[in-house]
Amino acid sequence: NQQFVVIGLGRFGRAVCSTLHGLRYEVLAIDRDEKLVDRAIADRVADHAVRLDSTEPSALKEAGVFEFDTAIVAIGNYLAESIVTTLNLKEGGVSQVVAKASSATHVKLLKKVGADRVVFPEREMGCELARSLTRPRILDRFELDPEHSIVETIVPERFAGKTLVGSNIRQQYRISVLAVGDDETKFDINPDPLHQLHAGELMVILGSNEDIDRFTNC
Amino acid sequence: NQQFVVIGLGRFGRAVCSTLHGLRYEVLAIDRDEKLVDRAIADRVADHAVRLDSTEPSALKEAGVFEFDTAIVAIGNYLAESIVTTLNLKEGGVSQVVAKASSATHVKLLKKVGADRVVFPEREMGCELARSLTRPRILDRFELDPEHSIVETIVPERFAGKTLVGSNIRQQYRISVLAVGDDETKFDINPDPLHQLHAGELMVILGSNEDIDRFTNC
Ligand SMILES: Nc1ncnc2c1ncn2[C@@H]1O[C@H](COP(=O)(O)OP(=O)(O)OP(=O)(O)O)[C@@H](O)[C@H]1O
Ligand SMILES: Nc1ncnc2c1ncn2[C@@H]1O[C@H](COP(=O)(O)OP(=O)(O)OP(=O)(O)O)[C@@H](O)[C@H]1O
Repeated sequence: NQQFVVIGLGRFGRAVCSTLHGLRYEVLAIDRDEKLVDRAIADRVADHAVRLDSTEPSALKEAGVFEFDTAIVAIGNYLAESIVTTLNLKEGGVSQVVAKASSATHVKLLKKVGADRVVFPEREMGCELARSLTRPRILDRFELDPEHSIVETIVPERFAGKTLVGSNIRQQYRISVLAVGDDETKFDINPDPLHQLHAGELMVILGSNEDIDRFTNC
Repeated sequence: NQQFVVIGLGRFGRAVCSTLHGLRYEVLAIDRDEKLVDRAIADRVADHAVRLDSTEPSALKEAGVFEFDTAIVAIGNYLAESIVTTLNLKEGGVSQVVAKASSATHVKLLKKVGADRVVFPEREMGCELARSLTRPRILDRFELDPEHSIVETIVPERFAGKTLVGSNIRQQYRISVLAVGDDETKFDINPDPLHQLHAGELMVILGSNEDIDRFTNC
């Protein structure tokens, strides 16, 4: 079964630990700050937690870190520590190393030392937020490919009162309605063509981005 | 057309500005640090940028901030500034205020002062990363509701060489295959039942989470 080691117990690192631990995966939490190590144990966000300096290969080796298949380097603000730790993990044979970056330069450096994946939460969430704010009629979006998406949206007012088949959505917009529902907790998947749409109802649709825009905006 | 004001030009705030600006929306960027205001103009991440202290309602009013429909408070580490700014915006009549939090307590306080939406990038991306690492066969996931999802995954080896209809996926797993493709840039949406699946091919499927797990894991 998959085991994870998380180095750095800031907010990001702790969130990674607690989610993995909640999903019942084995997590080894590491930080050089004793307080954070103790807190991780006390709050039960990991099975094991060790205080060590991850820039020291021998310390990592002794703690068995090189036996893990996946390591997450959650050290954002200490550039040198983050880079050296990532290098140590790759040289120690950890097959998948994910590292958190805190700047565009940091992203480049992490890739240079072999990080398999780099995340930059502030920037990535800033972009995601901006995109979700510019499509208010679209509540959530899944990109199938650059031209097609599945989106969750609200029934446009002009269809309120019509049945699915009567609204002619597939013919007019080349869009398939995958689900309808009054709230996200009870979607009717693959709904009956005679289902009557009402104002404020949620719908999940699949189509080209262009057709989706036409459908939601006009 | 929608206009946005972003207060706080840290990494998150700048990413919000630059994404909105790139999508051709009007953005007013604000910070109390003159250097960051100048840099926003120089880097063209906003149409307008103003230096002001957002804890001062008169300064916000004078700059026309209360005329915006959406404001993003991107002040993470200064708790008081973030809370007071959010309160000022809601009292000044801004209809949608999104604020960035830097701790669980910060999240609560922002909601108390009326933030319409709160984002906590480090924690949210930590959870998202942990989830994506524990489902390596699932490349991307869209939750339709708590029990059903649409996921992008790789054709399980046992189906390689079979046609879609011949693989009997719908009957055995109650899963519909929405698309197949060799890479994310050219999905075949609503594929032909006679399409032959091959190893390494991507597929987008819809079903209950339980059935998806059975399908991807056994
Ligand atoms: N060499 C090291 N060995 C082990 N832990 C380290 C090392 N260097 C830094 N850390 C730890 O990494 C943790 C996270 O670092 P830092 O606070 O810079 O990250 P951050 O990315 O800003 O945090 P957040 O996730 O809250 O945004 C700190 O708790 C720090 O003690
Ligand atoms: N009262 C204020 N008025 C205007 N700008 C402010 C005010 N208080 C703080 N700021 C600005 O908010 C910006 C972001 O603040 P801070 O650096 O704490 O956020 P952060 O969330 O840590 O940033 P990042 O997005 O990089 O993670 C800073 O550039 C700061 O100058």
